[in-house]
Amino acid sequence: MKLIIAIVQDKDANELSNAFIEANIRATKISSNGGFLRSGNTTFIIGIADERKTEVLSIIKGASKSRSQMMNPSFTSPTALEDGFQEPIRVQVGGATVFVLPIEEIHHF
Amino acid sequence: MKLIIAIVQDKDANELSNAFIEANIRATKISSNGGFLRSGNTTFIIGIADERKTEVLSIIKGASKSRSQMMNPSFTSPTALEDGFQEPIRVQVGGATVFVLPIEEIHHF
Amino acid sequence: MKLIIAIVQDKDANELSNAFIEANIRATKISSNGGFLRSGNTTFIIGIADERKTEVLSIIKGASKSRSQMMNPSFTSPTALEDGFQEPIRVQVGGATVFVLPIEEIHHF
Ligand SMILES: Nc1ncnc2c1ncn2[C@@H]1O[C@@H]2COP(=O)(O)O[C@H]3[C@@H](O)[C@H](n4cnc5c(N)ncnc54)O[C@@H]3COP(=O)(O)O[C@H]2[C@H]1O
Ligand SMILES: Nc1ncnc2c1ncn2[C@@H]1O[C@@H]2COP(=O)(O)O[C@H]3[C@@H](O)[C@H](n4cnc5c(N)ncnc54)O[C@@H]3COP(=O)(O)O[C@H]2[C@H]1O
Ligand SMILES: Nc1ncnc2c1ncn2[C@@H]1O[C@@H]2COP(=O)(O)O[C@H]3[C@@H](O)[C@H](n4cnc5c(N)ncnc54)O[C@@H]3COP(=O)(O)O[C@H]2[C@H]1O
Repeated sequence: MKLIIAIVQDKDANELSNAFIEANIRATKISSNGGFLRSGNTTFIIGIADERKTEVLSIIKGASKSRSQMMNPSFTSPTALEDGFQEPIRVQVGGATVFVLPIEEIHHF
Repeated sequence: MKLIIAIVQDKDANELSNAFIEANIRATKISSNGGFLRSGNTTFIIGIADERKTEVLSIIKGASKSRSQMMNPSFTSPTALEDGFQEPIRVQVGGATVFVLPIEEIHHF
Repeated sequence: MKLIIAIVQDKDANELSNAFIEANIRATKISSNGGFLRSGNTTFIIGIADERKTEVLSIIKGASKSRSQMMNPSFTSPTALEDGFQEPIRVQVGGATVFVLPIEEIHHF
């Protein structure tokens, strides 16, 4: 068994949920926030048998898109306000950030 | 040390929290949603010494109940709306889904 | 790669986010609740290369403070209400509780 943790943009969360249902993949969704842009995103937790890991990764890849977002620099840097007004900058936000972790046991009660 | 991740129904979350306090088991609660029914549930994170793992699993088993929930099929299948009105179906939702993961280090600052 | 899960008090979450940005450490934030005091806290998830683990742990240690909180005992013990009015007690809440887990794979789509 593997635990897959996938962080995706909120805009892709619904499509990814539907894709998991179609493929009969069980998943749990958690609302989260990005550390840098501080905007909302979605963290999926998926416990899956080893032999379906590649299938889950390709479903995540297919459902998540990379987008660019405008960001106000004074928002992320604690010293930026002293530096005066800064032009908003464009930041590329990826489709999905995915971690695969080993599971020792899984139980259904 | 093990990290136990337990996904339980919201109705059982309070009883499970109380059972952990009575047994002096430290835990953190996160609001989550089921991927299939999309209704709210609760994800517990518990870091616990190896020798208390079985005790934690039996507390989770004792506090979480299996229930059936009515579900509107058009909700989960992207194509269901084209198929016309479908009778709501009854879905069995388990007591708890539990993952046991290995921890390499634990720190308290 | 390691997955670092750090549970900190809400009061320290902003400072910790800023410290991660300054050090170019990617992180995701999740709202959570303590199992005992049931008050809000923040769970950070950080995927990081092995050689930066110690740096991340010392940033967490530097940003999180230990505080004491008043707690109404009837809140945590299911039987306390029968025992009649109890004086509020002072509970020490740590700076951070941190778990380090092994990651098998990381993907960016
Ligand atoms: N210090 C920095 N300097 C310049 N640019 C920076 C930066 N930190 C992040 N970015 C950029 O901003 C995007 C959004 O990051 P955020 O932290 O809000 O939202 C992140 C975060 O919630 C999560 N994430 C990414 N890598 C992570 C990691 N190693 N551990 C935990 N969460 C991670 O995935 C979301 C999307 O990440 P993604 O890499 O696609 O896209 C990132 C990245 O392109
Ligand atoms: N391997 C896994 N990885 C991550 N999270 C997991 C998981 N297995 C279960 N969960 C979590 O536990 C909740 C309850 O699952 P359970 O299997 O008891 O109860 C499930 C199951 O009996 C049924 N179900 C789920 N997916 C289904 C599907 N594709 N087809 C038919 N029934 C499904 O609906 C109930 C509610 O599912 P929902 O997704 O809303 O909520 C799930 C989900 O949040
Ligand atoms: N092994 C573990 N696994 C998962 N999460 C963990 C954990 N250890 C700590 N945490 C998380 O970190 C928060 C702070 O824990 P700390 O030990 O500093 O500070 C704790 C501790 O000093 C005290 N405490 C917790 N449980 C207790 C108990 N059964 N009896 C007496 N004091 C307790 O109350 C403070 C707040 O606890 P609370 O549960 O509200 O909030 C906890 C919980 O969310």
